[in-house]
Amino acid sequence: EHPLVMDVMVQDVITVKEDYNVQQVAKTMVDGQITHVPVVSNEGKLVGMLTAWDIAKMVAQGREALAGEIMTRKVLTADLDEPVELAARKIEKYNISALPIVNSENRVIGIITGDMISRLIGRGR
Amino acid sequence: EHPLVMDVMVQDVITVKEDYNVQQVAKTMVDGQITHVPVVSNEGKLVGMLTAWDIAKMVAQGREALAGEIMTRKVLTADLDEPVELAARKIEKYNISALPIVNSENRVIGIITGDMISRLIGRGR
Ligand SMILES: C[S@@+](CC[C@H](N)C(=O)[O-])C[C@H]1O[C@@H](n2cnc3c(N)ncnc32)[C@H](O)[C@@H]1O
Ligand SMILES: C[S@@+](CC[C@H](N)C(=O)[O-])C[C@H]1O[C@@H](n2cnc3c(N)ncnc32)[C@H](O)[C@@H]1O
Repeated sequence: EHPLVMDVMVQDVITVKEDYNVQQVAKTMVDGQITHVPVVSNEGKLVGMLTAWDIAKMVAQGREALAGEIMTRKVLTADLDEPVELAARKIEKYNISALPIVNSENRVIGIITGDMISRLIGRGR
Repeated sequence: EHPLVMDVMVQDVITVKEDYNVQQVAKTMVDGQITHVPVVSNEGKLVGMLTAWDIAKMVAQGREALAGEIMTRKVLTADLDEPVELAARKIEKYNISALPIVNSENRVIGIITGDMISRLIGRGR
């Protein structure tokens, strides 16, 4: 009855690299119908987070930049064996909508979003 | 034990008008730290929906346009007395993240998002 992050997260995570420009990041979101993309280094390690909201911020400021320049660097993550309730509280507390899951080598192995957690409610828990 | 949309939605809904340009829509999202804005007519009636994903789409295509030209016109909504479970299923089925609530005159009186619904899980239902 107490689902864990590993039971709800998706494992095929769409990511972007630091040298992507805003248009490439936006294309990645549109093609994937997603709004949250972890930014990874060439070795696949998590280095930042970008959302459609960050793209909106670039548009609002009329700026152009690379993913590495606009990403959020202090990324909040979730653990595989963390109760979903805890992940949901983190999402609420920090007003974010997604938490990547990384392994011991800091590689992205999953992502959980507020929308995925809300599905538990849709399925009667 | 069976929360209704009215128990979870927020009532102070930030909206945009059809004649806003993409930069004004983006500024509204950034200032409000939100990613979903219903589009309303001059009389305040719901005419469309715009999300940060739609902004990303404009960036991906290198286009400029007015809110009224890029908004989604067939807007899925929720009812005040609708069980949250039902709203959560709609969000999952259509891969969207927010449902506006309108009154009998089609004015926007609230909005519920997947993130708000996921908070119920964070609070142990
Ligand atoms: C404060 S939220 C508000 C809008 C919306 N809730 C969202 O997550 O996009 C937007 C900011 O949070 C950052 N963000 C999103 N997920 C994050 C995470 N897991 N860790 C750190 N920052 C994150 C984004 O990079 C963006 O700058
Ligand atoms: C298919 S979703 C995928 C990304 C993400 N889930 C989101 O909602 O932004 C994005 C599209 O859904 C549309 N959309 C979002 N909420 C909607 C709603 N309540 N009714 C109709 N369309 C909606 C947006 O205008 C956008 O074109």
